[in-house]
Amino acid sequence: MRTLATVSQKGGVGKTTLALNLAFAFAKRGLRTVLVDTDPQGAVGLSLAGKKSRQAGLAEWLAGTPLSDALIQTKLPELALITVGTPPIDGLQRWLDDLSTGEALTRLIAQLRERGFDLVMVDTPAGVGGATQGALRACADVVVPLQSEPLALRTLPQTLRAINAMREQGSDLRLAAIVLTMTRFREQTTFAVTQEAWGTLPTELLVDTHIPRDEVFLEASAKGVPVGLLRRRPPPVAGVFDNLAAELEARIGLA
Amino acid sequence: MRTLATVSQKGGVGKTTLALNLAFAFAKRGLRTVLVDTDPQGAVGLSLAGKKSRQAGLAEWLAGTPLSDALIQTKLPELALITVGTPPIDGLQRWLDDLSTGEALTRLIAQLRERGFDLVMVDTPAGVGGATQGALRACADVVVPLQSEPLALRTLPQTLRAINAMREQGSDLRLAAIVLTMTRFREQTTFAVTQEAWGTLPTELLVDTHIPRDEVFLEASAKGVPVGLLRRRPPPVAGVFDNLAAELEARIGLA
Ligand SMILES: Nc1ncnc2c1ncn2[C@@H]1O[C@H](COP(=O)(O)OP(=O)(O)OP(=O)(O)O)[C@@H](O)[C@H]1O
Ligand SMILES: Nc1ncnc2c1ncn2[C@@H]1O[C@H](COP(=O)(O)OP(=O)(O)OP(=O)(O)O)[C@@H](O)[C@H]1O
Ligand SMILES: [Mg+2]
Ligand SMILES: [Mg+2]
Repeated sequence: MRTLATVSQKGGVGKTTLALNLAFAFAKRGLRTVLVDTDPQGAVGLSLAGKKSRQAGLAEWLAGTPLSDALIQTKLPELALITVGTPPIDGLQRWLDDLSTGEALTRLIAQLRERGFDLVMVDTPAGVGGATQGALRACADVVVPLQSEPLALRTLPQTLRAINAMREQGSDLRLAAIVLTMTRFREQTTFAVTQEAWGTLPTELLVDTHIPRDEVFLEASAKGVPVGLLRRRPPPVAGVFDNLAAELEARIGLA
Repeated sequence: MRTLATVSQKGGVGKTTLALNLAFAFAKRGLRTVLVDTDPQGAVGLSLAGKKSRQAGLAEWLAGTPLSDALIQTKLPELALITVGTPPIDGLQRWLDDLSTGEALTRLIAQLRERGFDLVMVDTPAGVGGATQGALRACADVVVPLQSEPLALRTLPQTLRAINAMREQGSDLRLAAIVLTMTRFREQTTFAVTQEAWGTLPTELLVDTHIPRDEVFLEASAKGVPVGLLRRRPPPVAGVFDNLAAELEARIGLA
């Protein structure tokens, strides 16, 4: 079983978008996939929050609720989700701290392995502390979305440092890929950032597939679903994640 | 002396952009202003990081460095900055925890008051734990940027809950305003989000001034400077923050 976390110091770069859509793409390829949300923001499965506000998620599992109550089967048989649930508002800092050691996530991953999943995707909060730290400790691979804006490129080194810090502590954590997101090649900025990325970063870390800016993501995000599950017919841009999943499979040892 | 923090659970919504440009606008109005960065991302004064990597900031002040070493005078006499400095990579979670109690920030604010500042702006990390929690405890007022995308509106309640939680604990913390950011009125999304915001949120919390999408922000953010300090002549969009500062002055008791 493989484990892949979406991580970035910078906020709003497309971590959740990547996690949702990659999980869907891997599942479509026949890999039994579960997406776990560790971000109190709870963007994964957001539309569930209204209807099933009693839906158990990570927070409830941490407090002792059985895994079967937290696992949500989606319309795609090979894709399941675990929402973040309802973390405490008072005592949130403590909750994030507890996750930061990685022990609970390691335990969850072990239980998911026993259930026969092929892949666990983990979405994390912006930043590299708290829950993200826990995911870096518990997961084997990381994918980093790089938003096509100069500031995102300036703050990327911090994300890379956090990953290296794990490796220095003896972890086998690998950066599977840096993926350019929200690209818009009709704008100069995307060209500039793409050029600088390919020019300054180790090219083996970059993948060719980039996620273009497309307003269909806005609607999908607001519901916390992959674009492939948004309507009866997946929008054209959904195909981008099939390409990305194919590129990543080899990198994370699933091919 | 007033204290105003930019806060949002959601990442990448324009907290830092608002903090930088509002601080500049208030300073231009003659208010002695200092902008404090509490986000390890260190986006405030990013361009300084290269040249003066020995520049002391919040992290160094917390460790005992005198305030005068951390205070940076900008080209505008009434505007000073305190960068986040260099927080520990190993032990980052602990560093964020320590800030979360608000004690250190309260102490810093007291020292800044002694120095005769009229206003302290505080930029925070995405999320409402850690350093953001500290800022919510130490500051009197909060401004929340609301990105013109449906997901941002869905996650706004969490930010509002975090602010209310403070008030329930007896704090006088006030939400000065919710400000629509990255608006693009030629796109349907901005209309939809603006309409929903004005239709569902208490209108006294919203301000008329919105921050339009403008590529000059991309360059300014990458340098961690207000757009007004980016070139010799401030770009037209800089005027938006003058309007916003005027709208906020009354709300935070500075008028
Ligand atoms: N390719 C895209 N085209 C258009 N909009 C996008 C794209 N990718 C993401 N978005 C939008 O950008 C916003 C931020 O995306 P997302 O929430 O996935 O980022 P994030 O890194 O998870 O943010 P956070 O740091 O808050 O967790 C959302 O409103 C989303 O709909
Ligand atoms: N009005 C705008 N027009 C165009 N781009 C903008 C605008 N406001 C912000 N941006 C860009 O959006 C990105 C995110 O903005 P910013 O860093 O201010 O958000 P943030 O909320 O502080 O993010 P984080 O959660 O990472 O702290 C930056 O690249 C910035 O240049
Ligand atoms: Mg997210
Ligand atoms: Mg910021």
